[in-house]
Amino acid sequence: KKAYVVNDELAENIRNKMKTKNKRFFNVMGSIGSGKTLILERIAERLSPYYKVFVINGDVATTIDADRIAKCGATTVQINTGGGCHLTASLMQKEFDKINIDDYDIFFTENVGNLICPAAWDVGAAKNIVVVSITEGEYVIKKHPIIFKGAQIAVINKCDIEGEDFDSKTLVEDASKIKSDMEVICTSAKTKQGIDDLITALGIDIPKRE
Amino acid sequence: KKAYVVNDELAENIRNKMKTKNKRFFNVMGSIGSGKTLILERIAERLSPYYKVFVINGDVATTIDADRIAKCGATTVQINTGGGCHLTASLMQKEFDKINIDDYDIFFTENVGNLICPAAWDVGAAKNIVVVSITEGEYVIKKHPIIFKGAQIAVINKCDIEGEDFDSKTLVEDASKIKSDMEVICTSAKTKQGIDDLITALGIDIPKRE
Ligand SMILES: Nc1nc2c(ncn2[C@@H]2O[C@H](COP(=O)(O)OP(=O)(O)OP(=O)(O)O)[C@@H](O)[C@H]2O)c(=O)[nH]1
Ligand SMILES: Nc1nc2c(ncn2[C@@H]2O[C@H](COP(=O)(O)OP(=O)(O)OP(=O)(O)O)[C@@H](O)[C@H]2O)c(=O)[nH]1
Ligand SMILES: [Mg+2]
Ligand SMILES: [Mg+2]
Ligand SMILES: [Zn+2]
Ligand SMILES: [Zn+2]
Repeated sequence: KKAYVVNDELAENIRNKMKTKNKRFFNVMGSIGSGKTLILERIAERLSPYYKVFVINGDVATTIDADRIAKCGATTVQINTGGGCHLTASLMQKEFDKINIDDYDIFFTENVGNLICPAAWDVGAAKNIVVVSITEGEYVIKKHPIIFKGAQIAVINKCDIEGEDFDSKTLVEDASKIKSDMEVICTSAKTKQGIDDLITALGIDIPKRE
Repeated sequence: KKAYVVNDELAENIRNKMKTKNKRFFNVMGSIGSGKTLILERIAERLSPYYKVFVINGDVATTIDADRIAKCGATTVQINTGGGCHLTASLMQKEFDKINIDDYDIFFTENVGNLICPAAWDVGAAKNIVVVSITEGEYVIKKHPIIFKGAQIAVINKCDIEGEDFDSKTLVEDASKIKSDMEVICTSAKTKQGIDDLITALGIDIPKRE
């Protein structure tokens, strides 16, 4: 129990600090390969002309994801957990201690690809976003209720390949059933469908696309 | 440390018992929605005319997977972990204690969808199989080396949708690099491509398809 208590206290600190400084911090969780990074690439492209974006990537190994997002205008840092299956508030704090928070406007963390363990570890974000993709099948939300209960936004990605094998309908219904105030957004990080809707749901203002 | 030691001793017990009784027990791990269940449905359909197959399904919630496989001729049981992110040897032993091992020939467990935690928990199987799908992107194996190091067979699934967005080439290369004796099999649980190859890699004899 002790580890969770310590973690949650630190998470609350982070949340308060970000609020006082009028910064926004979001935790992007989701299944392996659901499109978390490509979505963050699209968000970074869209926001970078107007805001300074900082992204903390979490993965067992490699810096592939941080490098991808860095090419889209955000400042990134990669945490390699070595085997750890989720990020924690203290891992966030360690990264925040290395930078000047005032140099940035919007902060994201891409959590480790896993729909179970990250649900139990509050990282101090203002909102939790959970990304799944239609290619994982129609039951993925029904089977992982806990992580969705702790989320404010459910993203259903890869909607560009909707068709004979895969569809979003059941996933949208299941996400909406989890909690009445859940924002459910269908996206395609490939075609950029839904990316502006997601940015709006995060409460970030940007000029409309041309 | 203690929990792992106890688990590994029990796993060794299970492995020895299965060997003495000349039964085969396989642990199917993999990413969420990679196709573990559909692959087991195909295997159950293919083996059930010749062998008695028993499948232990592990998921956070629901009995969806056990019910699907039961329709294909296997006897199944569903473990709901409630929030646990991996199966263990003691969870296997509990299920084996409820049945007569001699009533079956081949045993499978479908582990919880997760490429991290199950790597650390030996369940007593003769072989570990890890399933990923091409829709998760080309880096999924590079990013999760640990679970593949402990596997004998890497399955790359959903190869029927190979094309512009997704392909298997990098995944096959990465799986082969992890260890020289890794069996790498490309499958489509939808079209049944590669299912017989997988059954052969498990060391199970079946008559050729008509
Ligand atoms: N067709 C299609 N492909 C997508 C979409 N989003 C992501 N992909 C592809 O899906 C694969 C995985 O995307 P990533 O962005 O790496 O996914 P991720 O969730 O960050 O993956 P991990 O960090 O490894 O868990 C890549 O091949 C992407 O090109 C989408 O909306 N449509
Ligand atoms: N096109 C195609 N779809 C597949 C294939 N294998 C599985 N699917 C689909 O992928 C989705 C997930 O398949 P499942 O068999 O439930 O995957 P799983 O790995 O057991 O999922 P979890 O147990 O929830 O982690 C379903 O919609 C399947 O129909 C395949 O080879 N090709
Ligand atoms: Mg990623
Ligand atoms: Mg399954
Ligand atoms: Zn974990
Ligand atoms: Zn775990």
